Amino acid sequence: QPKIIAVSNQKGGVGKTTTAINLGAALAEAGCKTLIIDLDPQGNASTGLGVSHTDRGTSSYDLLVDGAALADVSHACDVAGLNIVPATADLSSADVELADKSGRVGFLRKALRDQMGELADYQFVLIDCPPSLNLLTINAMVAADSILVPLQSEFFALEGLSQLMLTLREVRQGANPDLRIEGIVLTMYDKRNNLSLQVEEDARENLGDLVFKTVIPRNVRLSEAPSFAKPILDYDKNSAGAVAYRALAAELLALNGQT
Amino acid sequence: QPKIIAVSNQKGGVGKTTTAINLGAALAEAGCKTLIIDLDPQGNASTGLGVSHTDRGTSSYDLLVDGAALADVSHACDVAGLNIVPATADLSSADVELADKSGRVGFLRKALRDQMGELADYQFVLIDCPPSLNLLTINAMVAADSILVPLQSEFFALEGLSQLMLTLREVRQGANPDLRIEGIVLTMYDKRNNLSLQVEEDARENLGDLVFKTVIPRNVRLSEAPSFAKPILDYDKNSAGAVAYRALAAELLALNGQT
Ligand SMILES: Nc1ncnc2c1ncn2[C@@H]1O[C@H](COP(=O)(O)OP(=O)(O)OP(=O)(O)O)[C@@H](O)[C@H]1O
Ligand SMILES: Nc1ncnc2c1ncn2[C@@H]1O[C@H](COP(=O)(O)OP(=O)(O)OP(=O)(O)O)[C@@H](O)[C@H]1O
Ligand SMILES: [Mg+2]
Ligand SMILES: [Mg+2]
Repeated sequence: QPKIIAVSNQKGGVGKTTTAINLGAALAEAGCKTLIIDLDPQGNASTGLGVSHTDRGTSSYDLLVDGAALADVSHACDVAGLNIVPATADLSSADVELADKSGRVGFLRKALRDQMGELADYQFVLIDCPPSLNLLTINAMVAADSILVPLQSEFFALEGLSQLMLTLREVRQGANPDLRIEGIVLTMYDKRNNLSLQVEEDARENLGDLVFKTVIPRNVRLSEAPSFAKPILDYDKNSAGAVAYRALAAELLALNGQT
Repeated sequence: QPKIIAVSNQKGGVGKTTTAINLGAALAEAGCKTLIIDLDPQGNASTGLGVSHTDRGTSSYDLLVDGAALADVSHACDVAGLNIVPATADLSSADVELADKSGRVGFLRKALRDQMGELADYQFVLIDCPPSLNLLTINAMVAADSILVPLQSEFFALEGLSQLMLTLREVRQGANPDLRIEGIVLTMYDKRNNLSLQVEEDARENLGDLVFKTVIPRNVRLSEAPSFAKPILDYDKNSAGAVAYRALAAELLALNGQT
């Protein structure tokens, strides 16, 4: 069975989508078939992997709300071994639509568990979450085995962490007692910038081994790649960003007993 | 009566909070008494202006849900002429609490209109919105005279704009027909970076005069200032960030017939 990881942080613009796309691509390159589920109504992961808006007739909305079959909602993308379930703006009404349904936090979990046969092809599922602790993100946390938290190396980013941990504890006490923290990855790190060094020091001091050794540097090639609908590994395979996401994939595999 | 401006963009990390804090401070410095309402459960604007978590006993949650008096929820901050209504994490439950109340999109509008006497002291009210098009952001748009959109000079940022404009149109057709666009301000602009130039060209071509002439450059001093609980004007008054936000305030005043 695949490992299901929610890529989440309610702070906006910290590198959730960039991490989902590029960690996904690096895992695929390392031989692990990976599925990305775009659970953000903005649909950035879908765009960043080249799924045009006209190709999103079926999407993560159908998977979440109707339990649609993965075969009907997932798309291959240009990267071998990497598929994606795209997102549309319809997702933002899922909050309201599911609001008074019983078991509303478990819709995605049920939709995935009901089709473990289909999922058996994959070794990893990465869920790209929106910048909020709303019903979409809670569904991702309830469906997931673990949560991977991109932490931007900036002041406001640390402030949001305690709120995220509270939510994690609530999900653990309720619908998903097995939910673990896969790890916290520092993003947009600039070693010339004091703030980055300070955030790293604070994070490693308070969170210890939960913080990945791999750090993702600020690298303009990472922000250019999505406009060419390519992960960094294809856009500029020797860039600092590509090297870092390959290292993150290797570290993740090692932590999960695979090499 | 004050002009009420919602600072909003559902794309995360584009500079909403940084713009609310620093434009607010620059307007205050120019002699316009300004109130910032922090409507983001993350409470970044509150932290960035030095309101400690223990001082948030009353907050924007009370204003929104109970129509609390401004005198009870607003705090002076270190900047003369700038007050803030802080935010707490309680705000994130407001969505659920207001969900089945009639007129739920108009709670903030009513809370402000009911106390125009108190508000008469101010020339501007800036509402810092969360990164989502949820009930909090809709409340801000219904309460506001106009919306100011920070647009990060990056690829994903442009993609979200059409969604935002759709929501704007819905609000105008429904609860707030007078809602206008105050303007779109390019943020984190780096003139050495092709992507920034491209986003600016696209934005000015498609949105014309809606785009402020003033552009906010990427400036590390802006990201350092909140950790000292100061707006950029106090933290480093001659930095590129301070100069830009003063220019933005001047442009905003000129557009509103004040100089
Ligand atoms: N390491 C990096 N170096 C440079 N730019 C980066 C890096 N990581 C992400 N970016 C850019 O920063 C912006 C924010 O990243 P991204 O969209 O992945 O964040 P997010 O957390 O998914 O945002 P949201 O909260 O809106 O979902 C994007 O324009 C992206 O291209
Ligand atoms: N012009 C700038 N130059 C450099 N850093 C900036 C600039 N504007 C904002 N920042 C930094 O970028 C990060 C994102 O900015 P900010 O938090 O203001 O965005 P936001 O849109 O309010 O985010 P959210 O979507 O989470 O509410 C912060 O760490 C901030 O300090
Ligand atoms: Mg994202
Ligand atoms: Mg903010």
